[in-house]
Amino acid sequence: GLRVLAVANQKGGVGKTTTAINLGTALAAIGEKVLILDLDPQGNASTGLGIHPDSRTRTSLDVLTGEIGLLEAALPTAVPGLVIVPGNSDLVGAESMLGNDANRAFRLRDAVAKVISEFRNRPPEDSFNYMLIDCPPSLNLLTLNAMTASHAVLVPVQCEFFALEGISQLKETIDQIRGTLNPGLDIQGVVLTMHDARTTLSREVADNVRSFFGPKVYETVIPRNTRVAEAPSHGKPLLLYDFDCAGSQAYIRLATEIIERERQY
Amino acid sequence: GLRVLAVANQKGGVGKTTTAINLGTALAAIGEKVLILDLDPQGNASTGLGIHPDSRTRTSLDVLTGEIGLLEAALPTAVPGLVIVPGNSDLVGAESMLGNDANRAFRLRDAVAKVISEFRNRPPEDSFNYMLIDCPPSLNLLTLNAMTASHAVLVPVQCEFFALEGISQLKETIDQIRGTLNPGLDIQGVVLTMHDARTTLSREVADNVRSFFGPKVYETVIPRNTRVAEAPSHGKPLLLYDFDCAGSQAYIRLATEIIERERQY
Ligand SMILES: Nc1ncnc2c1ncn2[C@@H]1O[C@H](COP(=O)(O)OP(=O)(O)OP(=O)(O)O)[C@@H](O)[C@H]1O
Ligand SMILES: Nc1ncnc2c1ncn2[C@@H]1O[C@H](COP(=O)(O)OP(=O)(O)OP(=O)(O)O)[C@@H](O)[C@H]1O
Ligand SMILES: [Mg+2]
Ligand SMILES: [Mg+2]
Repeated sequence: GLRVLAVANQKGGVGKTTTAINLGTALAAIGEKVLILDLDPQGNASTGLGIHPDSRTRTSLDVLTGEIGLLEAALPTAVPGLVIVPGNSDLVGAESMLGNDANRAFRLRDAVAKVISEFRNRPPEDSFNYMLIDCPPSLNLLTLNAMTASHAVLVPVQCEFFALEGISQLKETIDQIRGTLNPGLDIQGVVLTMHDARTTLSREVADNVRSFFGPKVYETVIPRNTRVAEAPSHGKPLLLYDFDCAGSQAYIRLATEIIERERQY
Repeated sequence: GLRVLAVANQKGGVGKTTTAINLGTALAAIGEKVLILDLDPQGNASTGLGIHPDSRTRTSLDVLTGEIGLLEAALPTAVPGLVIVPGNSDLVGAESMLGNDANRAFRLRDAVAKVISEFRNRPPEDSFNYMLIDCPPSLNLLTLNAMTASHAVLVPVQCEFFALEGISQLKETIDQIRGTLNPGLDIQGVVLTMHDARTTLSREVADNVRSFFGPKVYETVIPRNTRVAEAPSHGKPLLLYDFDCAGSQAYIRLATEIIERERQY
């Protein structure tokens, strides 16, 4: 069946988009069928996968408002087996458009339920078995939609001090949503990003995160690696830009680790 | 008179908090009196200035709701001449608390107007002449309050590709607010952060930002420097943690450049 993962952390710049793009690419490379949903008004995930702003005529906002379904909105990428529902600044209007609708927190969940029922009537190549949602850096209506639509949350944590502050707030938010809006929601895992083995700071933060989240923290740690930051300027995921670099290899290991964990569910 | 600057950029992790803390410290070191307002629910600016979570009994949320004034909420820091109105996760509730209040976008502007009128009845040591507002990474009600309360916006832009995407959206937002809510609002300047002179990516992004913003971009560029990321884990601003490092020296130059620009107003 379909597994939906929200890639979320309200701290900015921790590697949410980079993880959604490159984990998605690595899962597709291993043979999974992946849909990425770009729920950030910056549209960074769409840009990082080479989707030109002019071809974002249908976006994740249209899926939230119910105008179109996930499959109709999805665009192919340069990666076989990976499609994306693009995002752009129209998403800034989501809160006012969905305004006082009682169902506003469940719009995405409903779109996911709809596509699952459609899978039965469509050929296998039209379906997907992983959906990764790239969330904006805040706990707003967009991230709430992602959390109510997801089976689990994948939390990137940058190996720097400020990134530690928000993790207890994020955990509380997830616990709250599990108690009210989405009873199955759990943390799939925590991935340490931009780890610089040369600095004490990285090691201290990594130790802190492991003592807070325990076995939820993936073994795989994503190193700080300039190639990772260069890839988006070429409109390519890292694995296509430089397959052999430390960043690509780490995301491939992460994909394998996630698939193993998913088997336990 | 008082100059109010919003430190804003909806892209996450670009150095907003780091700039608010260290520019604030550098301005105070030069002899200015500075108040930092922490408007981010993560409360990173408060932590970076050594304010323990337990002493944030009054926060910027209380100023927004009108319960207390800016001077009553301000706490001293380890830096003479620098005070801070702390922030914490209570700020997540701002949108629902201010809900349908017609004045909800102007709460902070009103608090600033109030404190200016109080300056006349108070001794000089109680006043301040710079207010820096550390904004969260989104264009929400908190950032809107900052923009309507400010004379100008100081925009940190990280020298990485994804940071380029949001700058035209941010410029549009500032233009919109100038046209409707705050006729005087302008961009004070754009500061390039985490610049790594060894990489082509940094140089390309810097060139791009200069061609987009022209003379608004400060001469001073903040280099990527591990000491900058280490300082918050000691609860100290960079200038107290390591005055001689490249990061501190850059923030001191930035403070001088800003004071010179402010003279032209
Ligand atoms: N492992 C890494 N090594 C080096 N740079 C990285 C790495 N991971 C991410 N980056 C860079 O760090 C910056 C922040 O990453 P990214 O934009 O993915 O974070 P984000 O959490 O999605 O940010 P936002 O909160 O704005 O959505 C980007 O410029 C990205 O290219
Ligand atoms: N010049 C620099 N060199 C090295 N690291 C830096 C520099 N400036 C900021 N950092 C680090 O980069 C990370 C992001 O910076 P910071 O938290 O100030 O950004 P922000 O824009 O306030 O993030 P948010 O969007 O979450 O509010 C922090 O860990 C910070 O310590
Ligand atoms: Mg992102
Ligand atoms: Mg910040």
